[in-house]
Amino acid sequence: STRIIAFMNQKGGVGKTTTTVNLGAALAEQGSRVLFIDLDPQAHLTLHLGVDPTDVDASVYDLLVDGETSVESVAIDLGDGMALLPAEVDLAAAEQDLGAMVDRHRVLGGKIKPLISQYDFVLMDCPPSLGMLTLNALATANEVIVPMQAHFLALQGLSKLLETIQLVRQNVNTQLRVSGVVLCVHDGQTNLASEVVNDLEQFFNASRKLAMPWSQAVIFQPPIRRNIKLAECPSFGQTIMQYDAACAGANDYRALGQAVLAAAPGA
Amino acid sequence: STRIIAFMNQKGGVGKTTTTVNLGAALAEQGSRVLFIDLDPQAHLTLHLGVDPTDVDASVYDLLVDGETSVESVAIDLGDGMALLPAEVDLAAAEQDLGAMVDRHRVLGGKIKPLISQYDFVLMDCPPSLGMLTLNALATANEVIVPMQAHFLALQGLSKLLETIQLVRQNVNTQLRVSGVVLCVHDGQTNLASEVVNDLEQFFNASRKLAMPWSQAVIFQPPIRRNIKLAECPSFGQTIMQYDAACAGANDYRALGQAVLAAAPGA
Ligand SMILES: Nc1ncnc2c1ncn2[C@@H]1O[C@H](COP(=O)(O)OP(=O)(O)OP(=O)(O)O)[C@@H](O)[C@H]1O
Ligand SMILES: Nc1ncnc2c1ncn2[C@@H]1O[C@H](COP(=O)(O)OP(=O)(O)OP(=O)(O)O)[C@@H](O)[C@H]1O
Ligand SMILES: [Mg+2]
Ligand SMILES: [Mg+2]
Repeated sequence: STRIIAFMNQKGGVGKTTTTVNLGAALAEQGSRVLFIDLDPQAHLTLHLGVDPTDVDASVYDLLVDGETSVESVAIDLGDGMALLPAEVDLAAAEQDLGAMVDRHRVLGGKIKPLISQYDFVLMDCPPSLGMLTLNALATANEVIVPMQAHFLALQGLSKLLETIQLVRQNVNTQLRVSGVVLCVHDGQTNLASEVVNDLEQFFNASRKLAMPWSQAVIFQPPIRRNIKLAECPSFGQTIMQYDAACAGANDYRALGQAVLAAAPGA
Repeated sequence: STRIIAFMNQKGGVGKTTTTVNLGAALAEQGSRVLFIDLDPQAHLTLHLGVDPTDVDASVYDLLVDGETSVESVAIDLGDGMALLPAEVDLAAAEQDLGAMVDRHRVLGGKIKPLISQYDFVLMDCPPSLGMLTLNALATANEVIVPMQAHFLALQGLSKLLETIQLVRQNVNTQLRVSGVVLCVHDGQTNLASEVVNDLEQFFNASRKLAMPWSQAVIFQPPIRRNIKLAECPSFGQTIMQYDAACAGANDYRALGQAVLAAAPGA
């Protein structure tokens, strides 16, 4: 019953990494055991958690393209109930190398199988694309969380995103469902934000009676407000809980942690 | 002497599209003839300029992978001195299809050659990656402008970005140089922003005496402040000049237009 969650959105800079790190930290603070997986060649999750991607012995890249590499040799213990499978800058090459393999989207799931039962949550941070790294995350996950900003261009990308999830669910992973959307860098005061949130709510309500992978999706409450501390803590290699446990950003992600716990399948 | 500019940053959501559109609109407002090229499979530039990417006869995708397609058949006249080579949602496939060709990074430059002299500026909007679409832009451009946010993770990606430009200049395009950085969604009040800007300035100053592609790069002034109007106008398919010509966002991009005109090689 480990919850394996892909944080995906092909739109860039919407808060995927910030959400993966700080939601994970909130869950760990509540006693959950959390494994982070960095699937982005930019290695921002890795940096954010205080690990130097140029200094890593074995990364997610080795795990994906080298049959010999074991997941145990890649996992780094971060303490406080958290562990990490780090990325390295070569990870972009994995998109190409995996391309040549059969069942290339299943590689990640096969490799992490031995570890899954040791964790309550496996949180996978995806790059801003719908390529092979994101597909590995979708093939492995049982849930998808979509971080997004309440902006027009963000809404545009949603149909492509959901279409991809639909395809993966039909052809690769029948368990896959969208748990919901996290509104990031949220400015609740603007008309634009309210309009986008309305459009999103209408869309999810309209899908409730159909058997879509997002038919049970919610807009997680609360939205995560813009807070400079959330942009500062990656430069110290810290989660927001380590950096400033009492700030608004930490409280927002703590509340999101509660919402995600409550959204457990069968909860 | 047409200025061919690639707007690139592999970091997502930093303002590449917003800057390409609104800087282009500012230049056109001043009388320049501007050709926009949308190289992003998300087709956000195309949407932002009021064109439906699902309704396009011939797109940049056809231009890149179909030897028969002429650039004249792809170009859409937008009026007011602006034209567009639109993207379509299949453009992601071009990254794969181009992969099989020889000299695949030179395809775009060859195709747009007939049109270049008709414009003062050719502005290419890149996706958040360092793949074949971005490489085509870099092989074609004589200048690179890097939109970025004054955040820690944005600074991290800069070295990879510059390394790529270095490689392209050495092996593919000796003309390529970085004109500068545009600070987007800028919040000048925060310590984080000042620290990042300081780090950037130090870095550029340190490169002045070396023959790097960024040795003449500047941080364009003024920074572009956060302004909800800039996030609203894409939903109307309008540039900021069309949407709200007197707002702060329009003024910031107008001032950037002046700075870019002043930064012309040999200006
Ligand atoms: N609530 C917030 N308040 C302030 N800054 C934020 C917030 N959330 C994220 N940021 C900052 O915004 C930028 C983009 O966020 P982040 O890197 O998490 O997005 P992403 O979707 O992972 O990007 P990419 O597509 O490049 O992987 C980062 O500099 C981050 O520090
Ligand atoms: N100065 C600004 N003020 C307010 N919102 C802005 C500003 N600049 C950009 N935005 C908004 O921020 C989001 C990201 O901007 P944009 O799409 O231009 O980035 P990008 O780098 O092109 O993203 P991608 O990497 O996905 O191509 C968009 O929703 C855009 O409308
Ligand atoms: Mg990220
Ligand atoms: Mg863009």
